[in-house]
Amino acid sequence: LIRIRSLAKTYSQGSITVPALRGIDLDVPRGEYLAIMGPSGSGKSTLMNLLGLMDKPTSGEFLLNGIDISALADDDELSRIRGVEIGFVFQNFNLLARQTALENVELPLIYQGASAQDRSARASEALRTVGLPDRMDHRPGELSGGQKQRVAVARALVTKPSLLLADEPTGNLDSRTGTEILELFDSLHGKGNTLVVVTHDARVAARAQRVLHLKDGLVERLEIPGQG
Amino acid sequence: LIRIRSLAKTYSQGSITVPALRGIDLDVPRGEYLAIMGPSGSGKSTLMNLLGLMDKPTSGEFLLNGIDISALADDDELSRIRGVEIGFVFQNFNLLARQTALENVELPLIYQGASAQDRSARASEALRTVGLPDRMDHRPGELSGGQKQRVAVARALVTKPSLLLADEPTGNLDSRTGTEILELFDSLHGKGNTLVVVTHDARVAARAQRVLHLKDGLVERLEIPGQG
Ligand SMILES: Nc1ncnc2c1ncn2[C@@H]1O[C@H](COP(=O)(O)OP(=O)(O)OP(=O)(O)O)[C@@H](O)[C@H]1O
Ligand SMILES: Nc1ncnc2c1ncn2[C@@H]1O[C@H](COP(=O)(O)OP(=O)(O)OP(=O)(O)O)[C@@H](O)[C@H]1O
Ligand SMILES: [Mg+2]
Ligand SMILES: [Mg+2]
Repeated sequence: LIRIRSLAKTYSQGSITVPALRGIDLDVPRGEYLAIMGPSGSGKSTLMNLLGLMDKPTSGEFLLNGIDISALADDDELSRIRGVEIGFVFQNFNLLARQTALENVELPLIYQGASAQDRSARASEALRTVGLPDRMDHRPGELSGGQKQRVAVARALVTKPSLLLADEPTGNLDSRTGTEILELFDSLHGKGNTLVVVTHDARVAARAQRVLHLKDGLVERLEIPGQG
Repeated sequence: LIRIRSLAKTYSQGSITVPALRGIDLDVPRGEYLAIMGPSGSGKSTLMNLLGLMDKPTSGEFLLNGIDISALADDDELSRIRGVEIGFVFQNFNLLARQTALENVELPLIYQGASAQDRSARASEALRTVGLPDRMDHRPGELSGGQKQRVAVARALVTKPSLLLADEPTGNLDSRTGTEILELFDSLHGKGNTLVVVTHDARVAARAQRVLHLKDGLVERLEIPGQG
């Protein structure tokens, strides 16, 4: 599903350049559950933003479903693919502050052309599955940190994406609530979908089939949990 | 240092009320290291916002350093106490987006009347101690999640507060970087300061002298790590 060769991303910051990714090779077969770990600042979110088509690499090759993303100049085509195929859980949640939890989760369904009734039914179902049945009308400012994180997860899952990209989806959750979210991911994976999850939690990584360890913008090693 | 009796906080949300804290009794002696744990939504941040004088309780008694906070109507007095005595690490970092990391960390020192030279020296020292010597000129949007969290920690520590309140200070950090921050807290505590740290990570709580477990806005139990 994903094929990456020598992928690099350099941020320019005034006169300084920050090489966040220095050349990554990676293949993610369809249906795999891959975890990404690494120290703070090692390039995990940068890689996720490229995989989620929200940012363009500085250089390198990136094929998604056989489509050469690095050659695609057309932003409309990029956002079409993104809206239909990919669910993204942001590290900083990225919820719209003036919309309720329900409206935030409905948003991706608007892009998909769902009817208002269908949207509301599917979004409230998604919020129920992440354990927030009685927070639908709260705006993000009226939610706890972990509740915002779960709204972000619900929004990513509501379109039933074939590729779920989750950037540290359990950092603000206690272990029981975090486990509930991980079980949701397991069931999405069980249906044949592809998951890429960034985490600092080894318990999350233990559920994956492979773990990509990043360090200083490079692949340090690829690990199969249980085999070291 | 902190004495709380029957402290309650109810949010009103349209016609609905949300009882986030339903009556908390707590004593925190000067120099104690207290951890607060509990499920997502159990009222931890709400309690921290009251302890940090950033919000007013709905009812109950709160004495800080012998001063009756619940009776203090004067907001100027509240922010004076806050600026001088308390360092606060926010769960969502709360950094100013248009200021650099250095300027963000300098901010509390402006309230304390430090000179520009002194501010810059102390703020860059604080950023060095959290492991960000070469990110001083980055704005929050140019930092990773864990780097933002560390800037928030540096800003809370730069005034050398006698009371540090940290709301989930390591959620976005890998274990090695997280340990470095916890060692900073240990050294602050070693100097006789009082620490209250909210966490979902049992390893963080293991460093505290007591752990307050919250559930649904009430104290479920008080634990002494190592004694169950
Ligand atoms: N402004 C608000 N209006 C209405 N309800 C609110 C508001 N702020 C918080 N709440 C609710 O109060 C409860 C407690 O929130 P709080 O942020 O204290 O939880 P928490 O223990 O810090 O959770 P987390 O671990 O997820 O950060 C939550 O159920 C939340 O939805
Ligand atoms: N817009 C930007 N401009 C300059 N540097 C940036 C920018 N965004 C990120 N960086 C830098 O690129 C590096 C990688 O950042 P990234 O967010 O990918 O790290 P990360 O592995 O996700 O870290 P964390 O675990 O803390 O979230 C960091 O050192 C960061 O300071
Ligand atoms: Mg990140
Ligand atoms: Mg909280």
